[in-house]
Amino acid sequence: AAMAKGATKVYGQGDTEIRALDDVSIEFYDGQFTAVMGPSGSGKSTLMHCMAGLDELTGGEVWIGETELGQLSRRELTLMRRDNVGFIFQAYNLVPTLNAKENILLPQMLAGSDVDDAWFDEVIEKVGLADRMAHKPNELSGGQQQRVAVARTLAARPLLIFADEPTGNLDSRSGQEILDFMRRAVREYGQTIVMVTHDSNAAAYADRVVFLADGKVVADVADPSA
Amino acid sequence: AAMAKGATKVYGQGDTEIRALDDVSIEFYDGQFTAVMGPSGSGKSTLMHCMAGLDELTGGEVWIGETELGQLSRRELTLMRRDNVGFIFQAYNLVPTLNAKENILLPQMLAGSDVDDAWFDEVIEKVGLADRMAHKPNELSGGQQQRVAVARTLAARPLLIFADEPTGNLDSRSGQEILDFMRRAVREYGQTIVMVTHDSNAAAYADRVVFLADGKVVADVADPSA
Ligand SMILES: Nc1ncnc2c1ncn2[C@@H]1O[C@H](COP(=O)(O)OP(=O)(O)OP(=O)(O)O)[C@@H](O)[C@H]1O
Ligand SMILES: Nc1ncnc2c1ncn2[C@@H]1O[C@H](COP(=O)(O)OP(=O)(O)OP(=O)(O)O)[C@@H](O)[C@H]1O
Ligand SMILES: [Mg+2]
Ligand SMILES: [Mg+2]
Repeated sequence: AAMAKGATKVYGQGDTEIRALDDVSIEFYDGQFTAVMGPSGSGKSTLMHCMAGLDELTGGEVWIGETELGQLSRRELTLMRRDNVGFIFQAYNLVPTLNAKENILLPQMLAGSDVDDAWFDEVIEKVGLADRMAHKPNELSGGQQQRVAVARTLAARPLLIFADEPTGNLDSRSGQEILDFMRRAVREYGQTIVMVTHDSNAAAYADRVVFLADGKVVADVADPSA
Repeated sequence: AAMAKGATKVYGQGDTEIRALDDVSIEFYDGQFTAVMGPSGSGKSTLMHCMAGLDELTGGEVWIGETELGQLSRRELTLMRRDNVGFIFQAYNLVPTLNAKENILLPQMLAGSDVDDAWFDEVIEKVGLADRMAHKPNELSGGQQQRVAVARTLAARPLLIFADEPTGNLDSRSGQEILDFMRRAVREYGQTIVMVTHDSNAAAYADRVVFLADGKVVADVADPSA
């Protein structure tokens, strides 16, 4: 579903150079739920942003399906992402002037898609936000904002989802609802999910765990809860 | 150190009324490390903001030391907070135009305090940010930004600290460094820390755990790791 080959991302130069990604080669397979773990600052968000085409590499290549992202124009990249990739941001990136419902439906509005009402209802039910739809982000708790970000991506049902610490601000029960739902999306709808997490309980829901440290892949474990 | 009596916070009115806090009475004792847990949306951040004087109650009273916050003018409240209370925000609230060092020293600059250089060095060492001081928030990872927010409060060494999910975006090792440091601050310097967390491993560092649900205190447990 998605692949990186020799991916390198460097900030700054000379003595102050930071190698956020250092020659990373990794493949995420169709219909699999992969967790990505590693210390704070090890390159997880950078890897996700570059593989989703939200950020440019300094070196190496990234593919989504058969398409190498470096070959695309900005417009082609935006369209490809819009139609194929969902991204749940570590900092949520909600629109402050829109309420929860508008935030959740925004990607589908922008893409001109027909909204599947039954699916929308199921998603907001699963994330526990049914009674919060009319509220703006600043009228929601931290965890409620995180759940709006999660719902926004799940509602659009993209084939490939990058989730950057989707349960970091949730109590274990709310978090489990979302993780169960994601695992179901992979099993029943064949979606591919790549999830960054610091929580080993969350990683246990995945089929595989990839570990980063200092911008490199240092371990790759199948079936972590086996 | 801090106390709430019949604290109530209501948003909206009539059918759409939300009781974020519902008649909460609780006392946090000097020199103790208390964890506050509960489901997403249960009122934890609201309780912390009201007890720190960052938000007004709809009913009831809150005290810091001998002072009932409702009696203070805005100016007196700001001064009291500046000199006595530290707050680590769930969303960090860093200044985007200042680098890490400037963000960390900002409260002390505003208060006109003398900066204890040895303490500053120890704090940034403990949170693992020594090589990140010149970076602005948008040049830092999510967890690094969280650590800047933590360092900002710890560097000023206030007697009373409210920490709203200070390790939510950190791997377990970075998180433990900070929790160890906080527990030391309580044991060695007599500081009082009230920490909201969703992580029971983090709560295990505390002397006491208070549980909220639907804006009420539902449990209060001493020595949770005993
Ligand atoms: N301005 C507002 N208008 C309406 N409701 C609000 C407003 N601010 C907060 N709330 C509601 O008050 C309740 C408590 O919010 P609070 O932020 O204290 O929860 P929390 O326990 O910190 O949750 P989390 O663990 O998700 O951070 C939530 O249901 C939230 O939606
Ligand atoms: N614009 C930038 N300039 C300089 N360094 C940067 C910039 N953006 C990110 N970095 C650095 O790149 C490294 C990797 O960042 P990244 O956000 O990928 O980490 P992460 O693994 O997601 O961490 P966390 O778990 O804290 O979210 C970090 O050390 C960070 O400071
Ligand atoms: Mg990150
Ligand atoms: Mg909160």
